[in-house]
Amino acid sequence: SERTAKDIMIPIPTIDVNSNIQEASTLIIETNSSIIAVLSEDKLVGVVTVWDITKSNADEVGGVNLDKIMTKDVISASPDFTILDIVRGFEQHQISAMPVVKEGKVLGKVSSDLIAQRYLQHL
Amino acid sequence: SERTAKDIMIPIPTIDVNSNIQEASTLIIETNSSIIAVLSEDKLVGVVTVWDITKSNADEVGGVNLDKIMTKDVISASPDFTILDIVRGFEQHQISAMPVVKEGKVLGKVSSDLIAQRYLQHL
Ligand SMILES: C[S@@+](CC[C@H](N)C(=O)[O-])C[C@H]1O[C@@H](n2cnc3c(N)ncnc32)[C@H](O)[C@@H]1O
Ligand SMILES: C[S@@+](CC[C@H](N)C(=O)[O-])C[C@H]1O[C@@H](n2cnc3c(N)ncnc32)[C@H](O)[C@@H]1O
Repeated sequence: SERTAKDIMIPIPTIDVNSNIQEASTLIIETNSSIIAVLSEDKLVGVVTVWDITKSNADEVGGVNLDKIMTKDVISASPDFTILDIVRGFEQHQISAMPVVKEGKVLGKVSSDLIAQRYLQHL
Repeated sequence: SERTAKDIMIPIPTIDVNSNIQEASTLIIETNSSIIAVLSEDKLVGVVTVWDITKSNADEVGGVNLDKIMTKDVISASPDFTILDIVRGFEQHQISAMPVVKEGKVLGKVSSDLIAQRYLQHL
């Protein structure tokens, strides 16, 4: 049976845009999630990943809210995306995770390590 | 033909252990590599990834050398590891990249996104 995003997604941590980089870092580490969804009044406005935290460190950016470091044009999966849709999305955008979104609502995330574990074991 | 680590590996950036977190972050961003190999007198002594940078941010660790934040028990691939060996290694240790090492010498790295791109397109 064809697997879709909603079949394999797991929870994605969320954080308010009016949070700072250290709070975002703490959430990432405590939830063991390399990507977190940034919300403003409960609407998805961006994502922050371990890459963005590292870049802020390289650029010596600190003490700002997440608006400064997040990626605003979020690449997301709809719940009925197939595994192939998802993997192609990862490759096309050079990313390794996407929030699963339906009608503006964040339902979870899909990540390449989760998919690789599931499917590459059949090699 | 069976693909091995040496067939698919790409360069891994290296950094001296007596460097700081901001220098490690800059190297990661400039080389577009989520993992870098840490050397001490040209010997592999650890790895630093975007995860470790993020953790240092969460814990408000700064101005130290990489010994404080790196992972010292490095999980590496030998050049003749098969793709399956590599993927199992990723899964077993919950990581997404490994340096390729032969007789203590760092030859490159293999990463799960590289493998996923190559092999999951056949889904
Ligand atoms: C181009 S990727 C390269 C590093 C790594 N492969 C990764 O996925 O983070 C790094 C950038 O992609 C962004 N990014 C990651 N996932 C994203 C997503 N689902 N939508 C939009 N941007 C995303 C991050 O915010 C970061 O700025
Ligand atoms: C358990 S992983 C989880 C996050 C993410 N999946 C990743 O691969 O970074 C995070 C930790 O694994 C460590 N790590 C990543 N690749 C490693 C490797 N090849 N050998 C040893 N430790 C590694 C990092 O240094 C970091 O402390």
